[in-house]
Amino acid sequence: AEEFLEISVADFFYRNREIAGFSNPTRAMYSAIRELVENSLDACELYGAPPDIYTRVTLVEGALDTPSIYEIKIADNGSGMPPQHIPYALGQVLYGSKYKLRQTRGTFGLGGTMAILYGQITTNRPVRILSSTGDDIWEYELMIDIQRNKPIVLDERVRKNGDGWRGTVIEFTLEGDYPRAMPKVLEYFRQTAIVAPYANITFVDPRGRLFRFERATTAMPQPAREILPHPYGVDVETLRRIISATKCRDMLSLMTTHFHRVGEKTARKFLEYAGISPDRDPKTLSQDEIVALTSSMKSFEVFLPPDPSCLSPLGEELLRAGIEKELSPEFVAVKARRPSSYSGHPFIVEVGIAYGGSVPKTGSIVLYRFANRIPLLYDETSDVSWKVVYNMINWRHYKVRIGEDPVAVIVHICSTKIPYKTVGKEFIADIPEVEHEILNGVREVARKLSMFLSRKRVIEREQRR
Amino acid sequence: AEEFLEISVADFFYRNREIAGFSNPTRAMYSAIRELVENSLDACELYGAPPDIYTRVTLVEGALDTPSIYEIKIADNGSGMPPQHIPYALGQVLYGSKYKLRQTRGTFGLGGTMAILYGQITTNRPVRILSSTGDDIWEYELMIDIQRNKPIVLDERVRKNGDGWRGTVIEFTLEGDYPRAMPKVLEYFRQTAIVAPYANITFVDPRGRLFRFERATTAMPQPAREILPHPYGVDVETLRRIISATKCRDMLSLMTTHFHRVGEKTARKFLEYAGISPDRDPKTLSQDEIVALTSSMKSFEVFLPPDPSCLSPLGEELLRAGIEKELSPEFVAVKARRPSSYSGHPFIVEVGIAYGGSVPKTGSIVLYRFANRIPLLYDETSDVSWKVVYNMINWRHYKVRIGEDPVAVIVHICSTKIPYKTVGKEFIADIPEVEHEILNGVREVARKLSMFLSRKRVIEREQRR
Ligand SMILES: Nc1ncnc2c1ncn2[C@@H]1O[C@H](COP(=O)(O)OP(=O)(O)OP(=O)(O)O)[C@@H](O)[C@H]1O
Ligand SMILES: Nc1ncnc2c1ncn2[C@@H]1O[C@H](COP(=O)(O)OP(=O)(O)OP(=O)(O)O)[C@@H](O)[C@H]1O
Ligand SMILES: [Mg+2]
Ligand SMILES: [Mg+2]
Repeated sequence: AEEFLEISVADFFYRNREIAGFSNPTRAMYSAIRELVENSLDACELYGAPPDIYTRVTLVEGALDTPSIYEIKIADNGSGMPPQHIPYALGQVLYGSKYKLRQTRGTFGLGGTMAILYGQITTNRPVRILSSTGDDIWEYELMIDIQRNKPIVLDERVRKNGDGWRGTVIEFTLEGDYPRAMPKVLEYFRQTAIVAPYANITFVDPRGRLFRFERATTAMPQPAREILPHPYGVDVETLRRIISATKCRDMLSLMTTHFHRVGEKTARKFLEYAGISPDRDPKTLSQDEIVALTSSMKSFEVFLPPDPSCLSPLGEELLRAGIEKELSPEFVAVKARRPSSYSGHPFIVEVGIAYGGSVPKTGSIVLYRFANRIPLLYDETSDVSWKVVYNMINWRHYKVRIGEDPVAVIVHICSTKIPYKTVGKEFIADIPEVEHEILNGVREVARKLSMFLSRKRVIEREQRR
Repeated sequence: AEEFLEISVADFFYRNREIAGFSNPTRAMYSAIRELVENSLDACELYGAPPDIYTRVTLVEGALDTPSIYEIKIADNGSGMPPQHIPYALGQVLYGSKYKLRQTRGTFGLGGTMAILYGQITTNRPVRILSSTGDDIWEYELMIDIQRNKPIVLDERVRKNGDGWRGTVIEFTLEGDYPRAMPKVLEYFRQTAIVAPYANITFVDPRGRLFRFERATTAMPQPAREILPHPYGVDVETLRRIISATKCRDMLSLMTTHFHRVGEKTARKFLEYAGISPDRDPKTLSQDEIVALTSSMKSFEVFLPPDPSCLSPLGEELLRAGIEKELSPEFVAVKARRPSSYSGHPFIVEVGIAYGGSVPKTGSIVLYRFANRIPLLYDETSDVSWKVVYNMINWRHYKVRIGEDPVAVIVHICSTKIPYKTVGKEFIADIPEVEHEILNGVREVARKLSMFLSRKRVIEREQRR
């Protein structure tokens, strides 16, 4: 007879941690750092503070040339966390503050917790977390009860906050392989500095070397605002939850209160289209009516598209500045596409192209990918941007000789829901609307590059005579 | 102030269902069918019964040319499920019988449940499950409480089992897009028939067309046996759990009782290497000693490699027969590699190559991928087999002219843990040991193909004179 077992979600991601990006000591070290840095950047941006993020990796045991025990310390000046949430935020999987319709780097509620979990299963030592929202400073020593998906608080202290410090400090140990992880870790910091030029990033590596990325500006991007669900993104479960939680006594106010950009006029038109009276009490809808209403929401063409105020794009200026700072190219073109959406989720694609200068000469087009200001450094061949750049663009048509011309393409996508294919946040699915925007964005900047290359080659021919 | 939320794992996979393969009505229909068929095949194989699996898709509402409501019914003659487990097996995410070290198609405890969940959020109707292990027949009508990750039993009945029927029948509705899903659904059944030639597979589509894949044999593969964890796959958490659950009073019996292929001699040698007395009570080990012991387990080179009795490979004969039946090629070569392992998980790679006959002419090498006898039909360019076949083999060296020669490569991997990159089970990570086996397997069969092609071309040249 078969034995049945139920496991916690922490146990699931422990057993399948490679799916979350924690496959081996090299990759786990990279993932731990990136997950924690992304948490710190989110915390600073949501608060509105120009980020000061300090990361230090120290060798604790073993040698630098094999997988060994390292300590990671990361400190930020972000929002901090209220004490009642600290143990759960990082000690429980699927607990977080990013389950909202607003652009943030975090989205799943498990990245930082996975870093702590991986550290624990490789070193069996607790994590130390200090955090303050400006009041008292709380200090926790925790481990995770993986089988129950609950934090185990080993120690909890509070002390007065003399100078109003606000932020979070995390210290934990893990088995890592720094020499192998280092190129990707440094590249991650370098590329983060391109898309977050308002951040001071300091990194101290196990050899004591200091890497410092100074902020180029204190101007912070407009923070993303939370929006309500859009009708095009609704399914039966979402609608059922809205109806069961609502205080609205009629369908008209349900539509205008709980949905994004649905005003009274649009709500009335929609309810007429769906065949539901505006005065109907939402809680009297039958299950079949809920299903029909969901279907009507998807097919009603008059709803306004999602409003991009929940997004925080780089903007052409910042993207251009970042590319110039990083690649010092002979030529740059950038294009921020107009907002679009898929399944009710607004998104904006921003594309750049660079030629020459210090664009790496790799024998093919160099692709830089970003999502919600996160650099994506793995699995590029599985990414929609790779598919566009390598399979859908005829570069000869744009005068680019692949292998000879040093060209880099930079793609940034921001959305309330980045269509990642995996929990490890490394590559993006080829959703038709997203692919369409990337393709047209790359074509636009490629067209500008081709004009530059034509002129450049005319000049070169002239010079040879 | 930030609002924190904790969500259930069902809610997590509901919000991120594309990560589990349920991205849109076309893909969801494919995923629902394949997850349920894989459950049925596992149930038949674990029981030892030549599978009779019947799948019917019926249009319930809407039209055949747009996403519409379909009913899926699937019936098998497998092991059936005991009544106390039925609601949880398919009504709770992360509940199942496959959390063991033994080759099965299922592995995560969520595939079948996701199919039911997707059906529910698109149609709001319950699933009907009949199942019997040979005793009474139990019938359930369920829905899933997604926010709590618990089944909601709407109806439960039991009746006498007149003729000792054993198996499971599942009926549910979902929003799907059959016309678009059909090519992949049919291909899935066709390829399943290749690697499970002992199965009768019947499929009735919404137009009432019957597709039947008759069994070619009743000889069932040797069922995979469960094995104990291998020392090379152990981390601190696994060891901690073994120690806290053990009834063993000393380290020697702990090693020989709880680990795969560790006899007394090996255990003594290992404990000496690790500096732990064989008489030591496991429960007296300190946290640091547990960490050190885990590290010693990984570095001790005398442990026997994992035993492949937990695996159920196709074998060269069956692989060849399947390729011949499906592709009627001019030439076939197959190779079953010797068992290998990664991180303590045993695996076997079996490779085939076919030339001519009805190998599809696609302008490049056709790749068929299988994992634990499951056909993988999506995301091939992200798969380790693709990387090997397209980036690591110099086909001209084997006399293969890509684009002119109709060549197919078939790769089957079986393991206690297939290194899938996603929960959707569509492509496999390039774990070094696995990549090594696939590369060498492909080279071996490519070598045989090149001998055939050389002779063939000599003959063709002779004939032209
Ligand atoms: N440095 C920090 N400052 C403030 N809050 C933090 C910090 N790190 C984590 N948190 C809080 O802990 C929560 C959980 O973090 P975790 O990384 O596990 O998930 P997430 O960021 O919500 O999602 P993701 O899995 O996509 O990273 C966050 O949502 C945030 O509220
Ligand atoms: N047709 C069936 N016959 C017998 N048992 C079944 C059947 N379908 C499902 N089960 C049981 O229900 C459990 C849960 O199925 P589910 O598909 O959700 O997860 P799984 O098969 O264990 O893993 P995976 O997510 O990889 O498919 C299975 O482990 C199995 O015990
Ligand atoms: Mg996070
Ligand atoms: Mg399953």
